[in-house]
Amino acid sequence: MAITVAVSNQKGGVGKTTTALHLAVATALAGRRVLLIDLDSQANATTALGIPEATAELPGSYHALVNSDDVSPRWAQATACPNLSVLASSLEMAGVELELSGETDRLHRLRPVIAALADSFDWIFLDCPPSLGILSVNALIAADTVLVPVPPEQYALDGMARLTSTIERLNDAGQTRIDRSMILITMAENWAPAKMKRALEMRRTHGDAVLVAEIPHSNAIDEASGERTAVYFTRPNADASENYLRATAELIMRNEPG
Amino acid sequence: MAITVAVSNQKGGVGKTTTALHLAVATALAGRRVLLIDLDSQANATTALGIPEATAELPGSYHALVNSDDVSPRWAQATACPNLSVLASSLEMAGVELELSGETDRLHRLRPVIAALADSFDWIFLDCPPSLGILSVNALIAADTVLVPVPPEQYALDGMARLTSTIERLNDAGQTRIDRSMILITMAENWAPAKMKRALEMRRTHGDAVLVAEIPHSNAIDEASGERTAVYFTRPNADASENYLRATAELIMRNEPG
Ligand SMILES: Nc1ncnc2c1ncn2[C@@H]1O[C@H](COP(=O)(O)OP(=O)(O)OP(=O)(O)O)[C@@H](O)[C@H]1O
Ligand SMILES: Nc1ncnc2c1ncn2[C@@H]1O[C@H](COP(=O)(O)OP(=O)(O)OP(=O)(O)O)[C@@H](O)[C@H]1O
Ligand SMILES: [Mg+2]
Ligand SMILES: [Mg+2]
Repeated sequence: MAITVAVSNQKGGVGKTTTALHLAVATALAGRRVLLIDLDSQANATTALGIPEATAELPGSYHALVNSDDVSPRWAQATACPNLSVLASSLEMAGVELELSGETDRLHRLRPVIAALADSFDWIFLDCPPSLGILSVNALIAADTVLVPVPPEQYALDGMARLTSTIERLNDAGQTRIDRSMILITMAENWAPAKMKRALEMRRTHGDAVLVAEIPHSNAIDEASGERTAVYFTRPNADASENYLRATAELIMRNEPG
Repeated sequence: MAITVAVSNQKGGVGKTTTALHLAVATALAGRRVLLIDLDSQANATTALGIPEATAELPGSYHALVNSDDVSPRWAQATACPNLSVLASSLEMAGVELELSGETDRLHRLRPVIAALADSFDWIFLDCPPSLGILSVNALIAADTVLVPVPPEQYALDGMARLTSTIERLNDAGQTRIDRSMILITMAENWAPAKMKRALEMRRTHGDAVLVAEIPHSNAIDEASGERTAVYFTRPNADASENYLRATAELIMRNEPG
């Protein structure tokens, strides 16, 4: 029975895809069976794992959302990384919110998809788009837990209250299993005073919701994204590499039973 | 008769808001009457200019889109920066794409808004959200020109073709006046080889669509966003400051007649 993690933040470019990718890969390298579901029409996670965008012949997340009773485990495509599969995104995801807008169950389309796949995996990661629309809310409703990547930047901090209140509203309505959010500080620059201050402020405000590990702003990450791979394979000794591994260990400890 | 610039890129966190803000402020400081229309429910541009989110009492971009015939010039609020006004965003923007989804003119709601305000301004900047949905397409249809902020990063480069083909499709359908896009390289890091290469590649591929000025990744910018102001007022001698001024000069030269 898979543990499902929504990687979500409506602010753009905070490291959702990079984080979903690196946590998924490290969890797979730790021997768990992992599925990454790409919910963003940009398909960055799909491409990062060397998988082509989904099509009618090899369906993915879009097809799963529009025909949630047809989902087949073969849609979860194996990647070059052992134990890691991906449910690929595609361009039609860009129109899915409009397409589903008339459906009464439009916020509950992802749950049956995960139910259909959960027995084949130990962990499922959901890479969300930069918005709090139908796709992200589907992820929050379907997930067991949420991990929020947050850079120590003003606009990202400004946006946190909105994500938190969305989760609380879903909680009050009994629509989500998420009781505690996890925060991962991303793109940290501890030599920049303004950013250092904001990171400390985040830890003071949110206490142990904030993972101990934080991901530094790092050229190693940028390089790896250009090479369509995870930083563990290009620069295993980089700070970013070690911190994503530590973040994965924290994630597993907090969520796996025992 | 205002010149309208859509600042657009569906990739998140590429510097749309930072660029719309800094070009708008510099154009106003150069003596032009400028309006910044905040089309993003995150309201980062609104907040950056010290303006509260729009309400029924003091309406903004959301209200303008849903009642496009009611738009009053008083909705364009003066800011602390001389010659610069803003049409403020608000949380309801998050639902506007769904709200407008049934309307036949849902892609043409911004044009009458701009028509109602164009006589009061020389330049109008549109800060777009990180998507190619109804809001961004409204902006592309309503604008005279588009400026695309692009960091020299892989995912941002991957996304460019999609924005370009969206504009071409609108052009072929006779729905947009935009004939040439401008590209502004943002968050440049010329000492990082992978990023330097991508920036050069962008210039080779897109020729003089790419502005000469490029904006470096700079703590001065981060600092200024924390202080809710433009970098010209906090660190006028910073590289980022000078390059945004140069980018503004290029923008004006390319678009103002004579
Ligand atoms: N720690 C880091 N150091 C340097 N660059 C990073 C780091 N994390 C992410 N990046 C880069 O920053 C950009 C934004 O990251 P990413 O695409 O993962 O964010 P996102 O939140 O998924 O964006 P979107 O909102 O568009 O989905 C990417 O080009 C990525 O390669
Ligand atoms: N040149 C720069 N140097 C350093 N930080 C920058 C620079 N430009 C922008 N930033 C910071 O990067 C973050 C993303 O920038 P910004 O919010 O302007 O992008 P955006 O494209 O509008 O994002 P979104 O897609 O969420 O609307 C912000 O925290 C901003 O302060
Ligand atoms: Mg992403
Ligand atoms: Mg923005």
